[in-house]
Amino acid sequence: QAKIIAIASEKGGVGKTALAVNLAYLWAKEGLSVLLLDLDTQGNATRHVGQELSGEALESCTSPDHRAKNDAVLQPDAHAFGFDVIRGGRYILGAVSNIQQKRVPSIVLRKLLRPLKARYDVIVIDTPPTLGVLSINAIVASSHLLIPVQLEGAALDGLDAILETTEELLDINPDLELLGSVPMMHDRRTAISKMLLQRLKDMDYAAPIDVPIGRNVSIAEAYLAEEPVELYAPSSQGAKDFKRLLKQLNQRLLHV
Amino acid sequence: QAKIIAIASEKGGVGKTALAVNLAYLWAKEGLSVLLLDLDTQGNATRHVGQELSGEALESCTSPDHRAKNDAVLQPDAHAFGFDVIRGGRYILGAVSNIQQKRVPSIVLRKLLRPLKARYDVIVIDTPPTLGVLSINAIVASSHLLIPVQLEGAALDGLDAILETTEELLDINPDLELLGSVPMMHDRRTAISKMLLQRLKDMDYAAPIDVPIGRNVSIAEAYLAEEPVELYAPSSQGAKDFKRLLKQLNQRLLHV
Ligand SMILES: Nc1ncnc2c1ncn2[C@@H]1O[C@H](COP(=O)(O)OP(=O)(O)OP(=O)(O)O)[C@@H](O)[C@H]1O
Ligand SMILES: Nc1ncnc2c1ncn2[C@@H]1O[C@H](COP(=O)(O)OP(=O)(O)OP(=O)(O)O)[C@@H](O)[C@H]1O
Ligand SMILES: [Mg+2]
Ligand SMILES: [Mg+2]
Repeated sequence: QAKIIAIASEKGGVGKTALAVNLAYLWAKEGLSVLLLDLDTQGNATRHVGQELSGEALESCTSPDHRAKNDAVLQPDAHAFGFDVIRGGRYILGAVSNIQQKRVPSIVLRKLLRPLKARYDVIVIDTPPTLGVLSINAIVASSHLLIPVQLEGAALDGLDAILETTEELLDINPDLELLGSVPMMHDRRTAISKMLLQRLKDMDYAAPIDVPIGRNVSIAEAYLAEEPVELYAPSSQGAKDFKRLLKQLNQRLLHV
Repeated sequence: QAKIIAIASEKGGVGKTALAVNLAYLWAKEGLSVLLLDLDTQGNATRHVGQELSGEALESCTSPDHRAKNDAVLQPDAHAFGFDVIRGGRYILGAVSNIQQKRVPSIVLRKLLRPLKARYDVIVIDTPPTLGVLSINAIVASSHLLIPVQLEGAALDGLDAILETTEELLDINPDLELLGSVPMMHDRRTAISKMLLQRLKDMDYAAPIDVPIGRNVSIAEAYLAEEPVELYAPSSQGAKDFKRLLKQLNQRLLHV
């Protein structure tokens, strides 16, 4: 049965999308059967893998219309770089209002993903910033939570906030495991980044990852090139950091 | 009557809070009467000016309770560095559900700000990422819109999205002016940042600002120090960039 990994943070611009796309690619490259679910109206993950924006898959599956209910089976609507994709984009807004009208909004995605769990080894979920209905749905639907933490000013404050929210959600998703808090955009030259990295390492309850993803221009360029950084710039520090991160995540996934 | 300036972007982590706090301070330093309204549940702007998180002011003013309605007058609940503050934080979530229950949710903030317009020269509104009910309320309540644009991968896509949304909102806020799109976190060493800066400059309909705010560690450190960068590191490049930006914004505010 698939491991379902939600990538979430309340804070914006911390690297959720970069993490989702690059991990999905690396797991697929290892031979795992992978699905990338883009829950963001901005559809950045969808763009990052060279696909047209949409969000229609989720919108029609959550539609209150009864005819739609019978074919309300969530299916991938794209394929890229060796993994399946359920695309994000504008139509996700329709899914948001559909979900808010259900009797128990927070478990809608979990139900929709159930039939897909048998088909994949890993389902990676990219979420929007601010812990709204989509992020809550993702966390409630998942077996594991991965929290990117930017090593800059506001990010450590935001970490406690998402950990508190997750605590409350253990009530409806008791099997959820905190896979880790991943230090993102680490600037090895600045004292502030080193200080925040150390502060994160001291927060054991946040399951900090030892391997930061350093700030590396290839990671940002790979987004514009619409490719995983491993393909765009395989010898870059960014590509190396993601491979080291994958190793540590795999260890945790196997033992935990 | 106050100029009400909404600082908004769908994309996360582009520098909305850094812009809101540093501009509020510089305008107050010029002798203007300034109010900073923090609409974010994360309350980063509130932390940035050394205040306790709250959000209660907005929550109680939007409460459906009739007794609260009679004293539903929005007032500053803090003062820092020469300007008034209406603090953000967890309680803003209560305001969100209160607002969603009103007959016309998008004009709630505009009504609440009306009595304050006579008391201030400038009201600066910091908003959360994703264009939800709070961001829409801010844009509908404002005379001017300032859009920070990060010179990195996904940011230029997001710019068209917020400009489209703003276009639709001109219907209920016909006097709204686009004050500008501000290039943020410009990395002068990378080709990608220069390329995106040029691309932004070619988008005249986005009213691009010529003066980018460069990526500068003092700006991030100032957040942790809970001070405007002009006080924290007055001779830093970050402090200089914000002062140059203020000059250009003042020109536009006087002519436009
Ligand atoms: N390690 C890194 N080094 C350099 N640039 C990065 C790095 N990680 C991400 N970026 C770039 O920084 C920007 C923000 O990252 P990203 O979009 O992944 O964050 P996000 O958390 O998904 O944002 P949002 O909250 O808006 O969804 C993007 O342009 C991305 O390409
Ligand atoms: N020009 C800059 N140089 C360096 N760091 C910056 C700069 N501008 C902002 N920062 C830092 O980058 C991080 C993100 O900026 P900020 O919080 O202002 O963005 P935001 O758009 O308000 O984010 P959110 O979408 O989560 O509200 C913060 O830690 C901030 O201190
Ligand atoms: Mg994203
Ligand atoms: Mg902010």
